[in-house]
Amino acid sequence: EGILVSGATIEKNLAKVSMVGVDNKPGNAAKIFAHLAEAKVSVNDIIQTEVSKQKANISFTVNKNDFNDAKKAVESIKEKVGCDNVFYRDDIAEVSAIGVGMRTHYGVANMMFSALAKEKINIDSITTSEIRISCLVDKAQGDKALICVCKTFELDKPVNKRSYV
Amino acid sequence: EGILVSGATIEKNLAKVSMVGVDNKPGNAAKIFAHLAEAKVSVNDIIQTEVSKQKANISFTVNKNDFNDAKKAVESIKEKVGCDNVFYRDDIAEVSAIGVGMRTHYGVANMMFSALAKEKINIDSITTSEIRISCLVDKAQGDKALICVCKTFELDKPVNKRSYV
Ligand SMILES: C[C@@H](O)[C@H](N)C(=O)O
Ligand SMILES: C[C@@H](O)[C@H](N)C(=O)O
Repeated sequence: EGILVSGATIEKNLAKVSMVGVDNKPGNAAKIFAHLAEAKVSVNDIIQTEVSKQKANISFTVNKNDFNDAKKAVESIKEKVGCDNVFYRDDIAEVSAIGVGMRTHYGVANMMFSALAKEKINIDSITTSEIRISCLVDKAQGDKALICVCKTFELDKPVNKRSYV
Repeated sequence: EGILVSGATIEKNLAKVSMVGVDNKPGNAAKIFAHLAEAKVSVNDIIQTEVSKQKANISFTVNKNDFNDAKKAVESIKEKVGCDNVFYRDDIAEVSAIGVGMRTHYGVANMMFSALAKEKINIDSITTSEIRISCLVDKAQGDKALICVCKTFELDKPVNKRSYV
């Protein structure tokens, strides 16, 4: 079964909230996202990594127009969930490689990360699913990252002429 | 458009590697995953959160049978990417709610997190996509978490009888 990356996308109308060091105990994620739902903030991707038994980092992206509401909601809940630090960024772009069977192919992630590395593009966050691999990069490097992904997966060529399938 | 969660799954044959405090500069993600690819380790979900301009946390899940190879590969690369600390867990289970149009519905994430919170189930990591919301939980709570998700989204009832669509 070949790796078939069928497309690449870029989303620039995004902002990211990163909550560093949230208390890693039941109920805290629910509190944060209930607060955001009450503020009618529609959340895109949610990413949480565990830092230790005691702490976790939660970050999520929102539409730019929801950014101020998201900030207000997070500022009012951060103490209740023991969050050490929050930082906000709206200078980001999400570049994704889209395809089928992506998850089991470490090849795709590998190709994408090394292609961005060659172009000296920093990867701010990563999230993967069955159908896509998404990297948040600095907005100033968004277009360069998109072109880099298109070239890496030879998206300008017809499927039967690509060398990596 | 209603929220349609069409199913819930659990995956127990997983292990997780968490790299805390990797230097946040271009090329480091590529080094880690190239190393894993060389060791023929097939990576499932990859999650990276940005901790600051200087540091990022990268975690990923692998099949249990790849766990030892993953550990070896990570131990040999962690210094080269400035990683502060690595921890490994094989006592985890991934519980997912599957459906269409998940991403734009903060309602689904909200319902899932608060349902797990009510059952006092800790969420270790989170990753979302267009078609699923996945939480890693302690393996001992995996079955309880799966039942909790099925109940929350009324998966035992026919679609036209569910109260949350
Ligand atoms: C950090 C947060 O996700 C917490 N572990 C919870 O279960 O809600
Ligand atoms: C942490 C790692 O992802 C780094 N930012 C990179 O671009 O590779």
